[in-house]
Amino acid sequence: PVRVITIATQKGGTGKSTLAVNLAAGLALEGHRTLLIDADPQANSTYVLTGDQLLQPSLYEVMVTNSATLPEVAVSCRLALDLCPSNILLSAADIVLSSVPGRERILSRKLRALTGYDFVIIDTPPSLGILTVNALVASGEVLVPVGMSTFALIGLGLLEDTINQIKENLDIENLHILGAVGTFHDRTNVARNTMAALEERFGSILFKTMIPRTVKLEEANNRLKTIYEYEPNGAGAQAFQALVQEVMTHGQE
Amino acid sequence: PVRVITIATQKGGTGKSTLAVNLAAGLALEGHRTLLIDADPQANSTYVLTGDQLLQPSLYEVMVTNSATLPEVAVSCRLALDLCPSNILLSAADIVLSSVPGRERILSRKLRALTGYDFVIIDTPPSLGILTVNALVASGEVLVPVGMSTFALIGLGLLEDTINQIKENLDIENLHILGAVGTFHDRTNVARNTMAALEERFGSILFKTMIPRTVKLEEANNRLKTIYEYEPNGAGAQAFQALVQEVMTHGQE
Ligand SMILES: Nc1ncnc2c1ncn2[C@@H]1O[C@H](COP(=O)(O)OP(=O)(O)OP(=O)(O)O)[C@@H](O)[C@H]1O
Ligand SMILES: Nc1ncnc2c1ncn2[C@@H]1O[C@H](COP(=O)(O)OP(=O)(O)OP(=O)(O)O)[C@@H](O)[C@H]1O
Ligand SMILES: [Mg+2]
Ligand SMILES: [Mg+2]
Repeated sequence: PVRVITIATQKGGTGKSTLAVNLAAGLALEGHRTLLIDADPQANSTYVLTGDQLLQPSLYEVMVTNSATLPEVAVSCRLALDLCPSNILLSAADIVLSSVPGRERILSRKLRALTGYDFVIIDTPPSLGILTVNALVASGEVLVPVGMSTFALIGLGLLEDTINQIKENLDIENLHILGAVGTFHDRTNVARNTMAALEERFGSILFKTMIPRTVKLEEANNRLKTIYEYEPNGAGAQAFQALVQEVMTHGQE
Repeated sequence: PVRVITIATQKGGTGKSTLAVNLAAGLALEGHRTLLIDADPQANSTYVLTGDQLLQPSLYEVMVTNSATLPEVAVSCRLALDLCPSNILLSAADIVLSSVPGRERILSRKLRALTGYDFVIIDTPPSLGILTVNALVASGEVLVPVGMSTFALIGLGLLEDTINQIKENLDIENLHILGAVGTFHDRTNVARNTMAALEERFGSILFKTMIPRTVKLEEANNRLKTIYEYEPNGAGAQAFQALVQEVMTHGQE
């Protein structure tokens, strides 16, 4: 069965898009047929993988105007890696969908049309609005990037609360946090303190893999490349390859 | 007359809250009576200034349940600096307010009850939803923190589009971008390239002041202090003092 993993946290700038792109690309490199769904109206993941942020049709036609299916919208962007692009039009989702019955399950229903993928990775905006809730309901697993700061830890706590509310109010059985991943890790005291707090309060879900702070990840994004294309033997690529392995191991439970 | 300045960009993690707190605190230190309104449900600004993120009543009672006025909710947190706190309950604003007539002008109407302030600074979430639109409509000026990345430049472009839409669709005359402020500035190539792109495409609104990347700003936030309290003579405090001066100079136009 396909594994659907959402990358989410309300805290902005913690590395959600960078993680979504490089995890999806890493899974594809290992031969797993992967679809990345960009559910963030900023379309940063779409931009890195295609160089374009106004692709149409996009998730907007799939979720808001209901005029396209996911297979129709998916574009091939790397070997074994397809993308369902985002578009700024998607910003209208919260307002337009707020009064639609079953507004939280739109994406989950649309995923039923997909065949032939081993993994679906969903990038989300830094909020707990309609788009992120749809991604959480549609997926069984959530990966939470946690930057090296108190604010990022707060974001993880808020997300845990939201997941519990979704499970209770919407009767979703199988949604759980696959893992919390330390990002922007470096040798500062704030990083040491943040990791110590993560181990203490969230130890059961804390992944061993940490993504280091490295300007190469920033450069790769700016040059519209995955880290494997930009610096295949560097610390960034090694960390994401380890993340791919850890995601695979956890999946066998 | 009171100056109302919103700190906004859809791009997450570019330093909105850090800028809002330290600009507001800097204005207060110069003797200007300042109110910081935290319109982000994450309540990061509220947490730094009070150590609490679940204060009630909050902006939720002012904007969503309409059961309190701004003066009733404002708490004094430093000399000459009051705060209208946020609370995670505010996450409901997009859904609850989506069908309310005049939903974009709620905060602007509530600001009329304020007296005795020289400045109102509004921190916003990383999205262009109801809360940020209310802040933009309520203020005359917008300060946009731009991190050293392509994604942050995209965020500035998207915000410009949103501001133009608000002015046209809601007949708001006096809303304009006070300035774009480079944040997380360091000596990397990506920072050099980002500043060059900012000067070329947004030169007319680019502030001279840049906020340096310094772990002291991260530490100050984690220790619930303003930068003036944590490292009064460091690069962070100097940059924010220069920002206060630049905001004051621009205001005389
Ligand atoms: N490990 C890292 N080291 C250095 N830079 C990084 C790293 N991960 C991401 N970045 C850069 O940091 C910024 C924030 O990362 P990214 O945009 O992926 O976060 P995000 O959580 O998706 O943000 P948003 O909340 O806006 O969606 C980007 O400019 C990105 O290029
Ligand atoms: N100039 C700086 N140097 C180093 N760290 C900084 C700087 N400015 C902010 N930070 C840290 O970077 C992180 C992001 O900053 P901040 O939370 O202020 O951004 P934001 O735009 O408000 O985020 P969000 O989009 O979630 O609201 C925080 O952990 C903060 O402590
Ligand atoms: Mg992102
Ligand atoms: Mg913030």
